Amino acid sequence: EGEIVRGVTCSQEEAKVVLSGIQDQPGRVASVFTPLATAGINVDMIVQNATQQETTEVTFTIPLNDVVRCKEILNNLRENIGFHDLVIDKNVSKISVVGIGMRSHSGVAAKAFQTLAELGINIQAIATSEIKITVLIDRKFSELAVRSLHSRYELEKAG
Amino acid sequence: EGEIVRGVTCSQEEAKVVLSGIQDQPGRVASVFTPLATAGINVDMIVQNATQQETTEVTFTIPLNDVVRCKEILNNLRENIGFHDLVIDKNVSKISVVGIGMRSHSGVAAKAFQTLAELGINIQAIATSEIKITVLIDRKFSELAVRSLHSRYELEKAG
Ligand SMILES: C[C@@H](O)[C@H](N)C(=O)O
Ligand SMILES: C[C@@H](O)[C@H](N)C(=O)O
Repeated sequence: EGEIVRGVTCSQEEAKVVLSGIQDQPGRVASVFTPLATAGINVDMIVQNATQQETTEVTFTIPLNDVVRCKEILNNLRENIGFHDLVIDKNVSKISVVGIGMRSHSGVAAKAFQTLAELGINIQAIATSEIKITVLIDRKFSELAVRSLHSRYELEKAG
Repeated sequence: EGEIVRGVTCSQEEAKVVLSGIQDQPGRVASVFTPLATAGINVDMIVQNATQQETTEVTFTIPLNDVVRCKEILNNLRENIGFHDLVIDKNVSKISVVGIGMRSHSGVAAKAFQTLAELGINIQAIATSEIKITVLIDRKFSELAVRSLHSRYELEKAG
């Protein structure tokens, strides 16, 4: 099958922001991210689930340095955006498994989830694509997660 | 700034699967995706929000051909995985804006959301990375969405 997984990366410089109670109507996420873009806040991972209810949550990450400004901007726009809660967690780590052709090898994502499960590490958020599986976990587990994923995908042997 | 956005892609061959009521405890998503991987079902986009509650939802896409099998496998494992509802929507389109360095140009994502908002197109799910912004929308809006995003990012001029 070749080396599908190329590496495991870890970012500890981001905060997780969760906006809940967002109406599932056109225009709602635009109303969140347009002001943030205007303020020059670099949003990295954005995740939003599909929902059967009227409202949903949006999770995204921003640089730690932008937490105060982000909070201020969004809180000032609470009525405009129409969200219920804004929660910011600075204690996260963003772990990514990077590779190629991972869609046709869906076992790759399952393997990442399984590895973290066996370590008792809770997965807070997930976003995947064909070349990247990204999860948010508690920062204290960063090294353990990276080391274990590295070993699970046998990455040291590729060196 | 250079050409950050390189293209807009559209996939109409996937179904959206939403599992709700999943316990936010280690091991829960592994219990969903391991059996799917074992069954050879190619899971593409996986999205899971961070939650403040005890349960959360997981959204993912699979090839339309795998819908029946996926439903069967997950329903048989309902108690094992511990989910509340399984909803499958075959009427979606997966639209991706592909580029580079999009993290440091967070206006790119905002622009995509704004474009869809102005068209009244509801965004059902979102997963982004530095090189890809992916949304799920109602299939009937596929051409309109792609055409409008193409034009918004001025992609025809790059030809
Ligand atoms: C929830 C949010 O994504 C909404 N559906 C929108 O299109 O903006
Ligand atoms: C919800 C699900 O992702 C759970 N937190 C897990 O780690 O499996």
